[in-house]
Amino acid sequence: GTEFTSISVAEFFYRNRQMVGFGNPTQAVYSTIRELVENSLDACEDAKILPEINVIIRRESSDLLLIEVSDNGPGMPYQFVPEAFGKVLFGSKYGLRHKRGTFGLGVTMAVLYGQLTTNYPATIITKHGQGEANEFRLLVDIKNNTPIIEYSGPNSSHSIGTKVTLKIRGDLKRSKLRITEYLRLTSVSTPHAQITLLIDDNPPIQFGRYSKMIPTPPRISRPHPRSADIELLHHLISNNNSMTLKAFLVDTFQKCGTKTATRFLHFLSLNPNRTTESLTRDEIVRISNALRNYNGFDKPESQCLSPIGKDSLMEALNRLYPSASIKYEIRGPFEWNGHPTILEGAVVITDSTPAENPSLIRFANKVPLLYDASDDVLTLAMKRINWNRYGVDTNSQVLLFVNLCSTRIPYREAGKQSIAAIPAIQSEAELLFKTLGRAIKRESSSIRRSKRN
Amino acid sequence: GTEFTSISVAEFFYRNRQMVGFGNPTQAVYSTIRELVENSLDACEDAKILPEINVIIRRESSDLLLIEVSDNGPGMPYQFVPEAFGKVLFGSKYGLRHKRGTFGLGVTMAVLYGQLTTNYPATIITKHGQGEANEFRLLVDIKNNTPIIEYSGPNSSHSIGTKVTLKIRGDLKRSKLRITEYLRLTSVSTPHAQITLLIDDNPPIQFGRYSKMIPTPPRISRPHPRSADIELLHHLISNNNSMTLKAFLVDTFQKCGTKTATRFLHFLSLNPNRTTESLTRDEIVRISNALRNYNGFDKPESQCLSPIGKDSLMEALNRLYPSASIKYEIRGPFEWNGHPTILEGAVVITDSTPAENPSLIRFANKVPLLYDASDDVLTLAMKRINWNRYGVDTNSQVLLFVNLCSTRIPYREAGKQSIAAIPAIQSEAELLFKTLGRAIKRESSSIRRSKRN
Ligand SMILES: Nc1ncnc2c1ncn2[C@@H]1O[C@H](COP(=O)(O)OP(=O)(O)OP(=O)(O)O)[C@@H](O)[C@H]1O
Ligand SMILES: Nc1ncnc2c1ncn2[C@@H]1O[C@H](COP(=O)(O)OP(=O)(O)OP(=O)(O)O)[C@@H](O)[C@H]1O
Ligand SMILES: [Mg+2]
Ligand SMILES: [Mg+2]
Repeated sequence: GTEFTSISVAEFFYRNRQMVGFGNPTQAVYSTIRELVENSLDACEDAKILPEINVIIRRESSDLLLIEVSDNGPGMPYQFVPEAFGKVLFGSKYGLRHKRGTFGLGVTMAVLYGQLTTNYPATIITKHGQGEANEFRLLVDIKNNTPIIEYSGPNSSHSIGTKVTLKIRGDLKRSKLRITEYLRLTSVSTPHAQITLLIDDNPPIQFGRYSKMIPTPPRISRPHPRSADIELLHHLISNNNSMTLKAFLVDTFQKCGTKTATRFLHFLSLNPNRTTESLTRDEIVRISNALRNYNGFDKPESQCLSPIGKDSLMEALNRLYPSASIKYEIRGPFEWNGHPTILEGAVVITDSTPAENPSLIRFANKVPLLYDASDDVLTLAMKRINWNRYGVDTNSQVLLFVNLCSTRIPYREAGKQSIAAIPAIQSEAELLFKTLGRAIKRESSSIRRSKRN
Repeated sequence: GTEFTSISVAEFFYRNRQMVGFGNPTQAVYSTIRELVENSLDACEDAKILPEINVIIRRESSDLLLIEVSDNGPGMPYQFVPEAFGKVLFGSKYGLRHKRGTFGLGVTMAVLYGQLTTNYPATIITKHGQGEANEFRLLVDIKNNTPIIEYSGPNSSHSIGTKVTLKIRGDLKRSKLRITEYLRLTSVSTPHAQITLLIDDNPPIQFGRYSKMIPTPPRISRPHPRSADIELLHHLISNNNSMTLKAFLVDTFQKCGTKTATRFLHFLSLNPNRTTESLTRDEIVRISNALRNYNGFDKPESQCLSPIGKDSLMEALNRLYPSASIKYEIRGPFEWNGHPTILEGAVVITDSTPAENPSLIRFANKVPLLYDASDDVLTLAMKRINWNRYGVDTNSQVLLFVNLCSTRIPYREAGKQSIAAIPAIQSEAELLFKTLGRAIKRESSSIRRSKRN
């Protein structure tokens, strides 16, 4: 029949959980762990803490797993725990800056999947500020997209950070390889983090720390004029008291000082002293189109970004590939749809017999992407390069590590595994690969020269 | 800073519109058209009307397009138009049956994209039942995920069906080829539909009709026991008055008659006369696990499905490839997560010089999928077949048309372009391809024999 109704966003992602990385029992284990670990890393980063994260996986039966991730982070305010973990599209990372998390949905999906497959509530213990830690046991009310608090109370034995425990049904055997690969690559992109993996009574595996250098946390930035589509402009105008157009532009956007604002409004034949309140809809459209096309604005600022950086990335790769030849390159900041973006990469040339050559390892805001490589913009860009002309052949393995940093990563799906083919990103990626290609060429010829001598 | 907040699902898909097919100006034109055309086809199907759909694209400037799609369908109830077109996750297709639409978000994204890029509201005129047609001009309040009704009133000059008009910015030149391909393939999967494409003052292009046979509309089915995860079971129990366990099972699930229900409850050592109200949480978990593992339930019924069928598909393909050799195969109904599913396919062998061989053309619930083929389960299945042993070589082009019908298509992303690698679907697809492979082999050897004689 044709019954008109709406569903909650929790219901939507429950029905379509394959879109968020929970479509099969192998990927579900991986997704649960990566969502928890990325939350811990984001939290430690904000608080400028050297991350220490413990990942415990206990097999309670053939496919029933207990998963516990704990960190030494700053914890989180107690009044927000139920919604952060029990409501889809609720979080603290909606501002414009480089974070691993972006949607406000990751950990809630893990809680939901656990509840769905095992009926167990998630347990969250967190210590925030002074005073005792708080403990919560939560379920998700899927129909209403709201948390169900089964228990909440103080926990005096928990002394630091956040610990999340849940039970899920999953295929640990099939998932183990990718989980260890994910953690290994995390210590490449986040070398100052130390992550310990403990599976049943196996000896614990430690990943990192390769560096004690804590990166500067990214700072929320104002939007760049290039990002001002009609909706955003409407939103920015109505969010503020009425003010002069000139003051509005200088106040609201980065890279728009009083001189630039005056020139821009002159170019549009708009009186700088008119109020935002007095603008008609058509004028807003004109301003929006102009903001996105006027070439008088400088490139975006990058304090909202936090790339790995040459020293950190080289240090981590040197640990993993001690005898290899390693070169680093960086491009940007540029922008896509006004979002400040940096692309950084390193090429690692090792003596081993190559499998796929070159082999691409992708990161987005330092998050290793291990699934859905084929249609990723970085893969597409790599495939457009003629690697033969840079001397990539069957004599040595070439590994390309590429990290895309942006205030918004254009993921192709809500499972955060694959980046959409945005033209600006693809062209910058191709240029980065060509630069790395030239580095390979110089390196191989210098290796050959030194072999001859 | 760490400001905890939530965003609406409209805000989520506005920020991440590349996840719903609106990430670039070329795909946006395609997505707008396919969302509108699929809605018209779904509506005509329900009303058992031979679809007549007009797609008009008018270039108003280099990248400003007016897009108008009108149908001869049953229209829709006036009180639901604002939310259907102006609210994300609102629709009439949430019941368990085979429809092209599934999320309640497609057309709202098109409206949102139009408003975002041109500031124009969408205009919807629809005639439903007796009395005058109604006209609406709508925008989406993104922050609150609710429609903004700019105008609504009667329209006495509109006599049938639904007409949707919107303006978007897009790259028509780049999008044209894929739009015509999409419409051409739609007349393969929906041969009783007639679609006319009119771009500016070019001569109109007509797609179909190849058949006057109207398929039986799919009927909403009760869930199959295999689909009863804990959440669904909770939901089904609480949606009903308390009743005996036996009555609940027989009433709620397909393929569960009184005998099967009694045997099942006996197997679980549960008294069939206990009430659903009396069940503990642990008992619900036990029943859920058992429902999904007990092998006493028959395969799902298929009246909720509406495959293209051998006659219709052969008729359409014979029109498009008059001199080709065509064979049809069907598998199922089987189930994935309890969802009734059918896989049907046809192999077309033509004399032309092969490009990629074989070449795969994918459909999901009759919707042609033209993007993101690489990680699609159908592509993965096809790549696992050794096509040489079936005689697929450079002598003739082999085209594989495959349609996945299900009450739920496990799309990898909300843009409905690619199907997730669900194990049950992949294994059935591989078996279908092997069957089609054997058909190719028989066909090629019979062609060779007839050439010798
Ligand atoms: N270990 C933690 N320490 C501190 N805060 C946390 C931790 N885990 C989660 N949070 C808080 O809970 C919020 C919700 O987490 P969730 O993973 O659902 O969303 P997100 O990380 O913002 O985005 P994404 O969906 O992309 O992961 C976060 O925004 C963060 O504020
Ligand atoms: N041409 C039409 N004729 C009749 N009803 C329509 C038409 N177009 C849209 N509708 C109604 O509007 C609802 C919302 O459409 P929308 O495209 O947003 O969602 P959907 O088709 O249900 O799912 P999906 O997001 O997968 O397309 C539909 O469910 C349908 O009831
Ligand atoms: Mg997160
Ligand atoms: Mg639709």
